[in-house]
Amino acid sequence: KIPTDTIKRLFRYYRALLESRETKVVSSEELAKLTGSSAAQIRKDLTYFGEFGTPGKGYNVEELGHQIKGILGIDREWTVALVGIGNLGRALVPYQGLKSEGFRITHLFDSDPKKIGMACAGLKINDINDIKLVLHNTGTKIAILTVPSDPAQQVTNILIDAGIQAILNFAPSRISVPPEIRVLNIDITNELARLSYYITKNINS
Amino acid sequence: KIPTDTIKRLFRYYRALLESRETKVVSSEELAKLTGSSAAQIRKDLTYFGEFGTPGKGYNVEELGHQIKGILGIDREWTVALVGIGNLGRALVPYQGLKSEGFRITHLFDSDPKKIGMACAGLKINDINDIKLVLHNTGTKIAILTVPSDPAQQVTNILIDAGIQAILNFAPSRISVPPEIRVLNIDITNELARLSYYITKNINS
Ligand SMILES: NC(=O)c1ccc[n+]([C@@H]2O[C@H](COP(=O)([O-])OP(=O)(O)OC[C@H]3O[C@@H](n4cnc5c(N)ncnc54)[C@H](O)[C@@H]3O)[C@@H](O)[C@H]2O)c1
Ligand SMILES: NC(=O)c1ccc[n+]([C@@H]2O[C@H](COP(=O)([O-])OP(=O)(O)OC[C@H]3O[C@@H](n4cnc5c(N)ncnc54)[C@H](O)[C@@H]3O)[C@@H](O)[C@H]2O)c1
Repeated sequence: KIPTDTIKRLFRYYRALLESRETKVVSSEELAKLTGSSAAQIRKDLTYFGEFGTPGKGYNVEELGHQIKGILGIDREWTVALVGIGNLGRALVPYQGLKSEGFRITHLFDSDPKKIGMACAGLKINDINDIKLVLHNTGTKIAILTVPSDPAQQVTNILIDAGIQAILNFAPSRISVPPEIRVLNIDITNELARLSYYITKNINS
Repeated sequence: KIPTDTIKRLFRYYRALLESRETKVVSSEELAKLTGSSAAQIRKDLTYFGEFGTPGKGYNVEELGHQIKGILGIDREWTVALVGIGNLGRALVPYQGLKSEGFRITHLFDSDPKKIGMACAGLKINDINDIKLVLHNTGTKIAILTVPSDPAQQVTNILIDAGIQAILNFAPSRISVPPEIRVLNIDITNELARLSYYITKNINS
């Protein structure tokens, strides 16, 4: 089983390779400088996925970038549903950073009658109750959840019923899903609490 | 040295304790159900910080919550500077979820002359070049960075010079800082790439 942290680092290696597009070959030491991981960590992470590069010669930038894209599944386009077009949801819809890696927010959903039927960054806001119909045959498997905590679990159940297999959850509450469904949580308050822990630790030591 | 993942989980235990405020005592098994960690992991994590609870009896909800707040440093108020009042920055300013844990966004900065002097959610947008003056004697140590990738490093250097010790960075580029400064990165595209990895893996297996 491949460690979670290896997958997290993989994307960072990919970003670093994108930034080195002018060079043909890059060593693990050079990649280490660009990503903050150690050269040994990079070599170890890549061995989980096969033989890359030539020992002593480094990695072919274009080839390794291509291989990592395949491993991560970002060599194709993913349509993404976004549920909850409030303060945060509205900021995510127009974000170009997702498009460059193949993630396109294509379907918006909300439960507020005042928002349903309106447009946000050129996309129509659909009624969450119509999600099964709207997503039917679109092949949409990923959803971003930017609803409040209270309805988060109920909305999650609706998403899974509509064929969603992976959810990026911004609500600060835990959502439970069957084992074949993947959830990643982004909790900004938790990140700030980690920062306050480190500052407090520095002060106390 | 306490593992990073332990600190991440600590905040989740804290949130679970908040949700169990009506009960007096909670066992590690009950906390496990609420947080998704195992009971053994919870006990192990807490031993890094001292003796909590009574074996066989569980943990006093109020007392443990109070102790975790102290460890994380969220038993006090932190003023937070936010730099880059664009699409994302504007969504974060009014977010009430931060206030409830003691994080108050109090100072806004941008470099766009059209934005400087305007207000966002009742707060004035200051010129980033005045940050040392504006933050002087405010005790602000934490900053949220929502500027584009290109100026991210330069803005980081300005923040450190103005006394910031910890940064929550949303720009998808690596910022380098001296060892005593803490940076946490939130990269939404990386999270989506992790989700596409898991879906692709499921399809292939
Ligand atoms: N605003 C932020 O900066 C921020 C930051 C971090 C996390 N969050 C979290 O993200 C979530 C959204 O925050 P926000 O500030 O955008 O809130 P918001 O209240 O502005 O927006 C929430 C949206 O969800 C919709 N909604 C509510 N119930 C729904 C349902 N059952 N089905 C579909 N849509 C539904 C509402 O109509 C609204 O449009 C919250 O859980 C919040 O804690 C927000
Ligand atoms: N919008 C999103 O949903 C989203 C999601 C994830 C990550 N991000 C990242 O967050 C950052 C902000 O994204 P956005 O969509 O809000 O961009 P934006 O262009 O809407 O806003 C950026 C803001 O930063 C300001 N700025 C630029 N240079 C500055 C400097 N030197 N000093 C101070 N302020 C400066 C600009 O004037 C502008 O107000 C980007 O790095 C982006 O990749 C955005």
